[in-house]
Amino acid sequence: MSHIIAIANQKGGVGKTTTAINLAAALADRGRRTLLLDLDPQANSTLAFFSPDESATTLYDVLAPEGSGRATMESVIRPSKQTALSVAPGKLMLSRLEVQLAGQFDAPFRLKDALSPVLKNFDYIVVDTPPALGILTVNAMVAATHLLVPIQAAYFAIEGTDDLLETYSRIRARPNPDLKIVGVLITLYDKRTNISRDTHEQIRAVFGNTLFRTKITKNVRLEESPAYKETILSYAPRSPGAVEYRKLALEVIDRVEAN
Amino acid sequence: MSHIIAIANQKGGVGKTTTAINLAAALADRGRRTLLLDLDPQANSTLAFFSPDESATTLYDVLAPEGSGRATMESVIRPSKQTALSVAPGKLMLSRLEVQLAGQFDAPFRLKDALSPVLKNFDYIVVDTPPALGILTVNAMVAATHLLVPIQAAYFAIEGTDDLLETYSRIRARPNPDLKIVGVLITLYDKRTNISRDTHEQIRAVFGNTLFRTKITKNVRLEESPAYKETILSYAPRSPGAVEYRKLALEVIDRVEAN
Ligand SMILES: Nc1ncnc2c1ncn2[C@@H]1O[C@H](COP(=O)(O)OP(=O)(O)OP(=O)(O)O)[C@@H](O)[C@H]1O
Ligand SMILES: Nc1ncnc2c1ncn2[C@@H]1O[C@H](COP(=O)(O)OP(=O)(O)OP(=O)(O)O)[C@@H](O)[C@H]1O
Ligand SMILES: [Mg+2]
Ligand SMILES: [Mg+2]
Repeated sequence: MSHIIAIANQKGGVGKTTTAINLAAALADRGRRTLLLDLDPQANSTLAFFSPDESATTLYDVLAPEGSGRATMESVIRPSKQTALSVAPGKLMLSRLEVQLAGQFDAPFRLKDALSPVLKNFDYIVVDTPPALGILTVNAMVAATHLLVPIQAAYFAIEGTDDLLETYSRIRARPNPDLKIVGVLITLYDKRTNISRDTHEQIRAVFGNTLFRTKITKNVRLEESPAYKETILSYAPRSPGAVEYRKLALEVIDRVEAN
Repeated sequence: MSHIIAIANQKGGVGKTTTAINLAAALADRGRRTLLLDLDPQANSTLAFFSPDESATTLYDVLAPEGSGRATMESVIRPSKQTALSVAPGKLMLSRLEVQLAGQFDAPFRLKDALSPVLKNFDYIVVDTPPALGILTVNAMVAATHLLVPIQAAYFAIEGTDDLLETYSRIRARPNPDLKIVGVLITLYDKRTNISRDTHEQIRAVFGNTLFRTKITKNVRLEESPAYKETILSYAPRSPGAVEYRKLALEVIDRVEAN
């Protein structure tokens, strides 16, 4: 039984990619066979593992409209340096899908259909998404079993969650009734500022128990590690970032596998 | 002669909205009649001035396809608390334009056409855009005379600029040959970390003189001010953020009006 976790929030720069990379690494570190899917045209998750390789086939080739030399999901999955962690790379071309798939009745299901042959090979599939509620993020939420929402402890961050929750209920209404929110994660928390503390209280008041106990604090090692093509677990294993993402993985496993 | 400055970068959370709000305020503070356009469906720039008001007409009503009760640009422009600064609000519905305008041959020109009757009323028009290179950002770049690119001094930020520059040259090739880059702005600069310093050097090596001399440093007052519906100039006039955005306005005026 494969658990598919979409990491989504249309607000930009809230730590979606940082969470996708390091949660996937921490789940693999606990012995779960994990696949990281980079559904963001910026391909930041891909960049954290591989050098930009224009020739390689990517998720665009898997999801593209009929007939344009489509690839299977299996053929684009690549191993990482860490055992039990694989990555399906993204590419800028993904942004073309918004218009290419517009109006096609099966557009929201392309990822779900492409994933079904490989589900048996993974315990967890973590999906990084772009900062928008377009066709790519919809595909992630239709294919997913769970939604994880990173929220920066900052003013603009709270205002945008209504739009995301509206999209979530529309997805649950028809294409994916089983989708659950596995949790809301406070990211980029800065212990020194009032605004982090104030917004954290406001987020807790809105989300209650959905909020993870783990908070991800601002920590420069998390910013540095992708530049060295490493996850936080191998780059700075004793840093607060590594400790926090390991704790998050335990909370995710507890919430997902307990049910 | 109205100078139209599009603030764009598809990377999320790099300070597009913070720059749009505070540059517009600083330009108005120098006596330039300034209009801030919020073309981002998240409507963060709008939120920094007004409470969410579902009933008001917005830029969506100005740009929507024919016949759906379209509004004129003039009718959606609202005064702010600051003299010489007006705001045209955005709304979530803007995200629907991506699919609604797909395939229409005049889709990239809707903003340019809608702005022409009001150009005579403003010296500067500053356009905030979403974290994507879709139809809304294309509209901003086609209507604009100048492009200002905020770049966070961080690892993922540098990788994404190729895509933005490719879009810029495609826009210059056909719909807007006069578009110029007014400058590249380092944002969220943290004097304490090596990664800020290292990436700053890399950005300077890539962009040379296009880089503004002014850098925007990380400063919690900039994060706080929108929560109080104030720009940095009225919220914390002597903070580094206020000083830096005033300096940026002088550099922008110098580069734009000198030519
Ligand atoms: N806990 C943290 N501490 C310090 N820096 C962080 C942390 N989390 C993320 N960052 C940095 O903040 C920036 C934004 O994070 P990231 O790119 O993961 O966000 P995102 O939501 O994926 O952005 P986008 O909306 O563009 O996809 C990056 O430069 C990243 O390195
Ligand atoms: N110089 C700064 N110092 C401190 N905080 C900042 C600074 N600039 C921006 N911020 C904060 O960083 C976050 C991201 O900034 P902002 O929302 O302006 O970026 P954006 O590029 O508009 O994001 P999006 O891609 O979602 O539109 C916000 O919480 C903002 O308050
Ligand atoms: Mg990302
Ligand atoms: Mg913004």
